[in-house]
Amino acid sequence: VAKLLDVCKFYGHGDLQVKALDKVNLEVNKGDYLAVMGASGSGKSTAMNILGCLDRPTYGSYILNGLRAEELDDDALADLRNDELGFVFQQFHLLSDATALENVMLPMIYACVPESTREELAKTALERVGLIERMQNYPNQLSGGQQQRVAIARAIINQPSLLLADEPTGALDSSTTEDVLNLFDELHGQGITLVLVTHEDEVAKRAQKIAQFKDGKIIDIT
Amino acid sequence: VAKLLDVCKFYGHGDLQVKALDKVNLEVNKGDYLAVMGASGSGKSTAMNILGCLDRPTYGSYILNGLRAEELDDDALADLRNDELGFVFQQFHLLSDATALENVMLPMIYACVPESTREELAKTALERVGLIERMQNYPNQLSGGQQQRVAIARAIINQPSLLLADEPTGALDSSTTEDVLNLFDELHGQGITLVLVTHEDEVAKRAQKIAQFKDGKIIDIT
Ligand SMILES: Nc1ncnc2c1ncn2[C@@H]1O[C@H](COP(=O)(O)OP(=O)(O)OP(=O)(O)O)[C@@H](O)[C@H]1O
Ligand SMILES: Nc1ncnc2c1ncn2[C@@H]1O[C@H](COP(=O)(O)OP(=O)(O)OP(=O)(O)O)[C@@H](O)[C@H]1O
Ligand SMILES: [Mg+2]
Ligand SMILES: [Mg+2]
Repeated sequence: VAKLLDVCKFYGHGDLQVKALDKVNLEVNKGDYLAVMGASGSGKSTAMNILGCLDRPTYGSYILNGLRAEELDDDALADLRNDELGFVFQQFHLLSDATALENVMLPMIYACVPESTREELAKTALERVGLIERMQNYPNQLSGGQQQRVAIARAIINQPSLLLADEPTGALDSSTTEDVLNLFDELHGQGITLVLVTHEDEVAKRAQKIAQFKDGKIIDIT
Repeated sequence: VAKLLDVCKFYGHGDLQVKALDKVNLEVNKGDYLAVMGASGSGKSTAMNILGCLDRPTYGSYILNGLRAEELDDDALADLRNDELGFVFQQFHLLSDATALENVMLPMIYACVPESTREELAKTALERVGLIERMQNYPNQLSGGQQQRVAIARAIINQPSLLLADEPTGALDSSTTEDVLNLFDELHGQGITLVLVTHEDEVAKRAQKIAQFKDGKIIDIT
């Protein structure tokens, strides 16, 4: 369903140039549950951003549902993102002047879900992450782990076919982490394809396969 | 050196009121290395903000170096913070339009360190966290774990007597986490008092004591 083909990503120029991804090849099949691990700065978030159509490769190709992402213009890419993808960002990126409930409803507005059903679906998602009684709060009134959970609820609200989660349990204690991993198992059971970046072994072993990044390359898939 | 005495913290009013801290008592002695653990939303960051003079209790008292923090005005509190405390925030809070080097130098400007020595000390701190070659980059050009390490370098630059770190290894892989924990051991060996929030057992067991938070209370100190 998603394929990175000889993907390279460079940032900057000359002396300061950073090679974030170095000829990365990765195939994600429908229904896979893949964990991505690797040292800080090894290219994981960069790869996730390309998978999520939030960034384009410098060289190489990204094929999603048979379409070459680099051949789509920005609008077509945005539509693809809204319909097919859910993304949990490493730093959440919640809208600071929207409540938890409004933040979770946002993707549904882009996907043209009728207003009457939006609130109900958003409340269900917030219940699923244990935050229904905080739905009227703004992100700066929520703890780090609570913000992360709102970001997770927002990512799953449109029933995406591909869920990309960049360290989705990084700010969570072990018991809340367990709840989130159970939620991911449930989504996987419903046929959703998951790619999760994590640096914790307990989280990675819940996946089917683990891809190891090092210096912008994938050195191993187990 | 730092004592929370019957500290209560409320946010909001009426139905939406949240009791973040509920009669918290905590004594941190000079040279201690304390880990703080507990579920998402249990009050850890709130307690850290009070310890760091970034927030005041609703009821109760915070005594730092023999002074009641609530009796100091905002300027006196700011001075105390700059001279005595180092803080690694759960969400880093780096200045987005300053380079990594400039971000690390900032606390020294407030502490009136002469300009000639500032750059040198900042480079040493960045070397210590493995980021010297990225010193000219801005935070949005750095990975999550790199930003976290810049935040750590900034927190230790003024040789604070009390280092407060809110999930300082949350975005780091295990090998980079090990480097940071070795750095903390080194600082502890030099007499610095450390309080670290973490949700990972491997990190917590490097400390001398662990305080467990639950629903705004400390239920256990081992
Ligand atoms: N400005 C605020 N207004 C309302 N509630 C708040 C505010 N700031 C924090 N809270 C609430 O206070 C409680 C404690 O928050 P705190 O940030 O201390 O938790 P935490 O233990 O650090 O959690 P985490 O592990 O998720 O970071 C949470 O329920 C949080 O939502
Ligand atoms: N806009 C940018 N300009 C320059 N370098 C960048 C930029 N964005 C990312 N990089 C660099 O690309 C490399 C890979 O970054 P990436 O965010 O993918 O790492 P990561 O594996 O997610 O790390 P972490 O585990 O710390 O989150 C890093 O060295 C990073 O500093
Ligand atoms: Mg990353
Ligand atoms: Mg917190």
